[in-house]
Amino acid sequence: MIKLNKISKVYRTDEIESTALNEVSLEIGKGEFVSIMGPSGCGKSTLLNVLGMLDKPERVGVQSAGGSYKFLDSEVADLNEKGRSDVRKKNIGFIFQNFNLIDELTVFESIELPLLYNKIGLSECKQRVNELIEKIGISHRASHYPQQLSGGQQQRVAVARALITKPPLILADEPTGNLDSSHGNEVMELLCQLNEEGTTIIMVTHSSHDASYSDRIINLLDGQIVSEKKSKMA
Amino acid sequence: MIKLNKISKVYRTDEIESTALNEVSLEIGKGEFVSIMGPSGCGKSTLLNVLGMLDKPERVGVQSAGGSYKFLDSEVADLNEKGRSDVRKKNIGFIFQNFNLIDELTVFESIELPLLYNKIGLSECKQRVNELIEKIGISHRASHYPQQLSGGQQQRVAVARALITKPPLILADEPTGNLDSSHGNEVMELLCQLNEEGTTIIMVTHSSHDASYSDRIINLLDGQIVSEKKSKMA
Ligand SMILES: Nc1ncnc2c1ncn2[C@@H]1O[C@H](COP(=O)(O)OP(=O)(O)OP(=O)(O)O)[C@@H](O)[C@H]1O
Ligand SMILES: Nc1ncnc2c1ncn2[C@@H]1O[C@H](COP(=O)(O)OP(=O)(O)OP(=O)(O)O)[C@@H](O)[C@H]1O
Ligand SMILES: [Mg+2]
Ligand SMILES: [Mg+2]
Repeated sequence: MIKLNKISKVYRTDEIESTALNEVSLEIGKGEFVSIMGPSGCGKSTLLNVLGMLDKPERVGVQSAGGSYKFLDSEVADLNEKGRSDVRKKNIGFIFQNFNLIDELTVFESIELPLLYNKIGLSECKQRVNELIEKIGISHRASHYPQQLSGGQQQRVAVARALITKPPLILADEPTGNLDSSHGNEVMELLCQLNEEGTTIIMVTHSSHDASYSDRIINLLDGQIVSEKKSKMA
Repeated sequence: MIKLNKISKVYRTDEIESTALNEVSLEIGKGEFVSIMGPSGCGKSTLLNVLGMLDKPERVGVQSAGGSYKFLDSEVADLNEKGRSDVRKKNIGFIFQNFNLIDELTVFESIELPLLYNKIGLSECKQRVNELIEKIGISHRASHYPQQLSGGQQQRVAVARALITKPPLILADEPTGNLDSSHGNEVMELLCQLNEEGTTIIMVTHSSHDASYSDRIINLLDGQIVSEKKSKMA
C-alpha cells in the first residue's frame, strides 16, 4: 500500500537547517497495523505528515528529495497541493497530535464533515455520526464547541472524525496522549476492530502499551529508522 | 497553603448545564506534591483552573458558589480579574494541557517572559533561561517559534516557562502527555527537585507512573473527590 524510498525532509529557519527525515525507506502492506516510536523531536509527526501528503518530502534547495513515495502503486512525491488533497480526502483519515478541531463546528458537525465531503445522504450521515459519538462516549457533548470540551474529549472527537468514513488508511499521531487508560483502551479497541475489517493503520505513539496492539513496531531516531520488530500480543 | 471549601463550577451552554465541580473541598499544605487523577471529562483541568485563579468558582445564576478558596490564608474566591491576576503572577507557575504558547515568541522569549514580569535583570535572565533550556534538552531549538517545534518540544517549553521563576506553587496539567518515557522522566525529576527545595506541586495526570513521584493521589469522578491515598515510592 505504501512504499517510501529514501525520503528526506529538511526544515530551514533563519539560522538553522534541521534534517527532520534523513533518507527514510519503508514499506507497509494493505491491512497492516504499524506503530512508530522514538524520542521527542526525532521525526515521527513529520513522517506521518509526509505519509499523509500534508507535507511534500524535500531537501533544502532541491525540488524533490530524489526519493519516491508510491501510494497504492502511484507515485505521489511530486503531486501539487490539489493532487495531494484529492488523494487524501478519498483515502486517508488523520488523527492530529494537536487535534486540529475547527472552532466554529460543534462535535456533531466536526465528525459529520468528512461524510458530507464524500456526498453521503443526510439521514445516513446522522445515524453514522450518532453511533460513533455513542461508541466513544461523548453523546452528552454533541452540541458543544471544542473550547467547551476537556482535553480528552477533544482528542476523542479528533479520533471519531478520522474514522467516520472508514478510510482505507488511518494515520494516528499519539491518539491516546490525553486519555485515561480506560478511554485510551476504547480508542485502541476501535482501531483494532477497523484493522480486522481491513483498514491499514500507522500509529505514532509514546506508549508501549498501545504499541502492543499493533503488528509491527518501527523505531525512529534523529530522522532515521534504526530498528523494527514484530509485536502482536495475540 | 490551599484550602478549598465546597467549591462548585457549573458551565451553561444554550441547551445544557454541566456541573464540572460539585462542592469540592480539599486542603493542600506548603511543600506537598499532590497528584489528581480521574477519567477524561471528570473535572481535573477545571479544578486546576480554579486553583490557579484562571477561573472563578460559581454556580449558574449565583454570584459566588457559596464556597470559599483560601490561598496562603487569604480568601480569593471573590477577587476580580485584576486581583486574581496579581496573586497569580507572583505565586503560581501553570503548565497548560494544551501548552498555550504564544505564537509570536521564540522558545527563548517564551521562557524569559515570566522573569521579565518579575523585573529580573537582563543578564541574569539570559543565564537562567539558557541553563533551563539546556536541562530540558531544547537548546538546539531556542530561536524556533512554536509552530516549528514538535509536540513534545512545545510541551517542554510550557514546562520550562512555568518553572523559571521558581514560584511557590506549580500547577501542572498532564505535563508529560506528549513525551517519550525518557523525556517524561526528566520533567518528573525536575518537578521532584523543585519540590525538595520547597515548591508545592499539584499535578493532573493520567499516568500512574508519574503519580508515583508525588506524595498523595486524589481521585476525582464526575466533579467530586471520591478517594485519596498516600503514594511516595520512596
Ligand atoms: N467552557 C466550557 N463550557 C461548557 N462545558 C465545559 C467547558 N469546559 C469544560 N466543560 C465540561 O466540563 C467537564 C470537565 O472538563 P475538564 O476539562 O475539567 O475535564 P478533565 O478531567 O480535565 O478531562 P481530560 O482528562 O479529558 O482533560 C467536561 O465534561 C467538559 O465538557
Ligand atoms: N515547521 C518546522 N520548522 C522547523 N523545524 C521543524 C518544523 N517542524 C518540525 N521541526 C523540527 O523537526 C524535528 C522533528 O519534528 P517532529 O514533529 O516530527 O517530531 P516528533 O518525533 O513528532 O516529536 P514529538 O514526539 O515531540 O511529537 C523537531 O526537532 C522539530 O523541531
Ligand atoms: Mg509529534
Ligand atoms: Mg483536562
